[in-house]
Amino acid sequence: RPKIIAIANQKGGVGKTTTAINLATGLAAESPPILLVDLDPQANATTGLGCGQANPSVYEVLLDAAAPAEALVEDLFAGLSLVRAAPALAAAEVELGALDPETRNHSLIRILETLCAERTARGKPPWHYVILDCPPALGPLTVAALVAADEVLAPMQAEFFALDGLSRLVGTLETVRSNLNPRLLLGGILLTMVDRRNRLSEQVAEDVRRHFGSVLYETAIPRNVRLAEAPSHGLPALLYDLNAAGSRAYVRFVREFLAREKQK
Amino acid sequence: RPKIIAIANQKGGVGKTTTAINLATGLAAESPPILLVDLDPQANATTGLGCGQANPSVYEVLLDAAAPAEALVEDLFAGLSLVRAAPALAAAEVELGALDPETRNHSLIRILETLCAERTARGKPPWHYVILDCPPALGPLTVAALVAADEVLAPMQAEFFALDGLSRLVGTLETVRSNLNPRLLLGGILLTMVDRRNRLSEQVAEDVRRHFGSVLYETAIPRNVRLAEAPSHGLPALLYDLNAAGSRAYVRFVREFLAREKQK
Ligand SMILES: Nc1ncnc2c1ncn2[C@@H]1O[C@H](COP(=O)(O)OP(=O)(O)OP(=O)(O)O)[C@@H](O)[C@H]1O
Ligand SMILES: Nc1ncnc2c1ncn2[C@@H]1O[C@H](COP(=O)(O)OP(=O)(O)OP(=O)(O)O)[C@@H](O)[C@H]1O
Ligand SMILES: [Mg+2]
Ligand SMILES: [Mg+2]
Repeated sequence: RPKIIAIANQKGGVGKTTTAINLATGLAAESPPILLVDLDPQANATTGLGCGQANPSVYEVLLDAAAPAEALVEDLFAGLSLVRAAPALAAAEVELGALDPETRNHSLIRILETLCAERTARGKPPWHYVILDCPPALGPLTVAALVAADEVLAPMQAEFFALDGLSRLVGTLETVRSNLNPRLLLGGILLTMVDRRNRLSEQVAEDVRRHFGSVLYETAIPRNVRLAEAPSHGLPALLYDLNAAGSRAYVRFVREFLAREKQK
Repeated sequence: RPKIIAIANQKGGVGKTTTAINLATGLAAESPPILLVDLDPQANATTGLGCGQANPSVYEVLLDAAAPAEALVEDLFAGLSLVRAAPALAAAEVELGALDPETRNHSLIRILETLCAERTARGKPPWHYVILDCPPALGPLTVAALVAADEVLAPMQAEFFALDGLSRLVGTLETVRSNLNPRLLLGGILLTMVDRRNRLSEQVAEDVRRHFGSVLYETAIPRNVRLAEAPSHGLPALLYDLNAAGSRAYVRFVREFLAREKQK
């Protein structure tokens, strides 16, 4: 059974998609094979990997209008497969909301179980990790991801609004753990877009370190324009420019992530 | 009747709240009085103005569990009133979704009409502008804001994912205009967190100017850490540090906004 990691934070623009893409790509190199699932109606992970927004997407699959395999793009890059999103997914937040809670909350985990079983039936090695890229909200899509996940990785900008939102994210994890998914853990917090030169970044990082201790990853991702350029070329930064400061930081992060996995 | 401006963009972290707070504050100085409505479950506009997250908030009001006046904080700053949000609002996306479309889509405009009538009944001058801060999604809360609005102001980072999302935002405006609110216009696009030194910013800005022409504001807001520091002091940047590069840019933007208003 693969380990399922939800990349979640309801604060917008904190680097969820950039982290999901580069963690999935780094793990595909170090510990393949990997599956990345795009659960955001913006479909940024799908576009950022150069994949067109074709139908059916995870939207039709969640609402039982298509088979899971129809939204799967296998081996988009070596060792990396993708379940693509599409803008229609915006309707899923409301449509999932209309389902009974049991069906709604377990809609994603059922899909992942089907995809894993079908992959084994085709004689392919099981995915080691499944990475879930979540939208900037704590609505039905993110809750379904938290029900499916073994752990949550929360990217976070070192800024006031992001810090303010962290306690609500942790509160939601607690609620999901006690009611829906007892194995869910906060796997880690990753500081992103860090600008060492500014005092605010340092103050917020200090605050997070005091509250969360070793949950905070040692590696921090610096602000680096090459990370923002990569998606316009349809490539993960690790493939677009491996020598950029941002890519080297994501390589360090993937190594730190795997070191933590070994300790568990 | 006040003019209603929705600050909307489903892309997360593009500066919606920072723009909503500083536009509202600038207008409160130049053309008071102003009402700011926080429609985001993150309640960043509420916290960013130093207002505690008390109940009832706009959440209870939207679901008819409280009177609109109970969520109103009058004259938080000179000439600026706020309808506060709270985290409970996250449930509204699903709960509003369960209402019939007519009730759901007109839930916000009904509240604004009530607040305006009550203000006049108390002998206070009517608000000149109502500014709506939207969450990073195109769900029921944002649609209700688009139904209530006369125009949309779309803050946008000069980056690939933000550009990719702009066409979807414009598509949603078209849909709302033809089905729900015939007077809705795209009032303007405001480039935020611009770093003049990097090529990506310039390329994206060029793209937007080519597609949208004079809809794009001449003023661009530079990346400036003082804008990110202000909310931790519970103050709009214009009051926290008027001389900062970011504040001066927002002052220019407010002047450009008012100049466009005069031309209409
Ligand atoms: N370390 C970084 N340095 C510079 N730019 C970055 C960095 N990480 C991400 N970006 C850029 O910042 C923007 C926001 O990042 P991203 O889209 O990954 O965040 P997100 O949390 O997924 O956003 P959303 O909440 O909309 O889903 C994007 O344009 C991205 O390319
Ligand atoms: N011009 C700027 N320069 C530097 N930092 C900025 C600027 N504008 C906004 N910020 C900071 O960037 C972060 C994102 O901005 P903000 O929260 O206003 O965006 P948003 O679009 O409202 O986000 P969300 O999608 O989560 O609602 C915040 O921490 C904010 O303080
Ligand atoms: Mg994203
Ligand atoms: Mg906001």
